[in-house]
Amino acid sequence: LPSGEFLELTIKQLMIPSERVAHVQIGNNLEHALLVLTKSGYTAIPVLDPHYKLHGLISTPIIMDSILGLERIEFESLENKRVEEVMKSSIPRVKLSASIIDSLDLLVNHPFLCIENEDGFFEGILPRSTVLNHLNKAVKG
Amino acid sequence: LPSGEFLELTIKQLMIPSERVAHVQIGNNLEHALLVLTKSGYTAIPVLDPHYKLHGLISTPIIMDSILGLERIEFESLENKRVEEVMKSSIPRVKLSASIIDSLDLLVNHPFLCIENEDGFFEGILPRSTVLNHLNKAVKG
Ligand SMILES: Nc1ncnc2c1ncn2[C@@H]1O[C@@H]2COP(=O)(O)O[C@H]3[C@@H](O)[C@H](n4cnc5c(N)ncnc54)O[C@@H]3COP(=O)(O)O[C@H]2[C@H]1O
Ligand SMILES: Nc1ncnc2c1ncn2[C@@H]1O[C@@H]2COP(=O)(O)O[C@H]3[C@@H](O)[C@H](n4cnc5c(N)ncnc54)O[C@@H]3COP(=O)(O)O[C@H]2[C@H]1O
Repeated sequence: LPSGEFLELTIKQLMIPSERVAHVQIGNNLEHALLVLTKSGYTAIPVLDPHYKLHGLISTPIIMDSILGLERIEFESLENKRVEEVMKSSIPRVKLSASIIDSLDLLVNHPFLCIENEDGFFEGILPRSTVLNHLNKAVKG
Repeated sequence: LPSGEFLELTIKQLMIPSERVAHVQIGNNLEHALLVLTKSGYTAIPVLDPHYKLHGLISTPIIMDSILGLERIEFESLENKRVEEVMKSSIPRVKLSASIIDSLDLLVNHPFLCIENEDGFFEGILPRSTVLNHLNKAVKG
C-alpha cells in the first residue's frame, strides 16, 4: 500500500498552480483556442472567465469534431465559433481540501483534474503524471 | 504496497490488443491522419507499416505544430506532408514479456506505451487509465 507518505500529501502540494496552467477565456473563438493549444503543446486546457471561475475544458478533439464537415474538416469556420459553444462543461471539480485518494478515483477517467477553492475559483490542476510519479516512487520505494 | 495481485498481472493481460488500436500507416498524409485522430477521438496514435511494425507516434500537437505559420495555422499544407516527416519516432517500445512495474516508470512520462513482440511487431498499447484503474483498486483494497 503506498500509504503513509504518498496518501498524506495534499492536493495543494501536488497540483500545478493556476499561474502555470495554460487556459483560454470565455468569449475566445476556436481559432484562438487552437493556437493556444498548439503553442502550449497541450491537448486539453481549462476554460475560465475574467474572474478566474472555471467554466469547462476545451480540447483539440472537441475543436476538430466541431468543424468536421461531410467532406472535409472546415477550418474556415474556426473563427466563427466560440469556446463556450463546444467546450465540455460537465467536468469534475475537486476542492482544494479534497484527499489524494479521492482524486485517484477520478484520474482513472480524466487526464487531469481542475481544483477549485471553496468559492469556486480556479486554483490549479492535478495531472495524472504527478500522481503516477508519486505512486511509482511509493511502489519502488 | 499494491503488490501481490496487481504487480503479478502481465502486460498482455492489461494491454489493448492491436486490433482495437486506432492507428495510421507510413505514407499517409497529415490530412488523413488528422481525420483518423478526429474520428477516433484520440489525441495520439501509433504509426505502423503494412507489416505491422511500429514506426512512431502521431498526435494532434505534432500535426498542428507542423503547419503553424508565422501568421496563422496553414491547414492547406496538411495534404502535402506525410506522417513519417513529423511523427515522433523515438518512443519507448515495451516487450510483451516486460513487467508491469517497469511500465509504471515509463507511464509517468508517456500517456500510453506501445507493446512489441520479440520480432518487433506491434502487439498493442498499455494506456495510463488501465494501470491507474488497477492501482486505484489495489490502494482501496
Ligand atoms: N510540455 C510538456 N512537457 C513535458 N511533458 C509533457 C508536455 N506536454 C505533454 N506532456 C506529457 O504528455 C502527457 C499528455 O499531455 P496532454 O496535453 O495530452 O494532457 C495534459 C493537459 O491536457 C493537461 N495539462 C498538463 N499540464 C498543463 C498545464 N501546465 N497547463 C494546462 N494544461 C495542462 O493535463 C493533461 C495531463 O498531463 P500529464 O502531465 O499527466 O501528461 C502529459 C505529460 O506526461
Ligand atoms: N473514446 C474514449 N472513451 C473513453 N475514454 C476516453 C476516450 N478517449 C479518451 N478517453 C479518456 O481520455 C484520456 C486521454 O485520451 P488521449 O486520446 O489524449 O490519449 C490516449 C490515446 O493517445 C491512446 N489511446 C488509448 N486508447 C487507444 C486506442 N484504442 N487506440 C489508439 N490510441 C489509444 O492512449 C492515451 C491514453 O489513454 P487513456 O485511456 O489512459 O486516457 C484517455 C481516457 O481516459
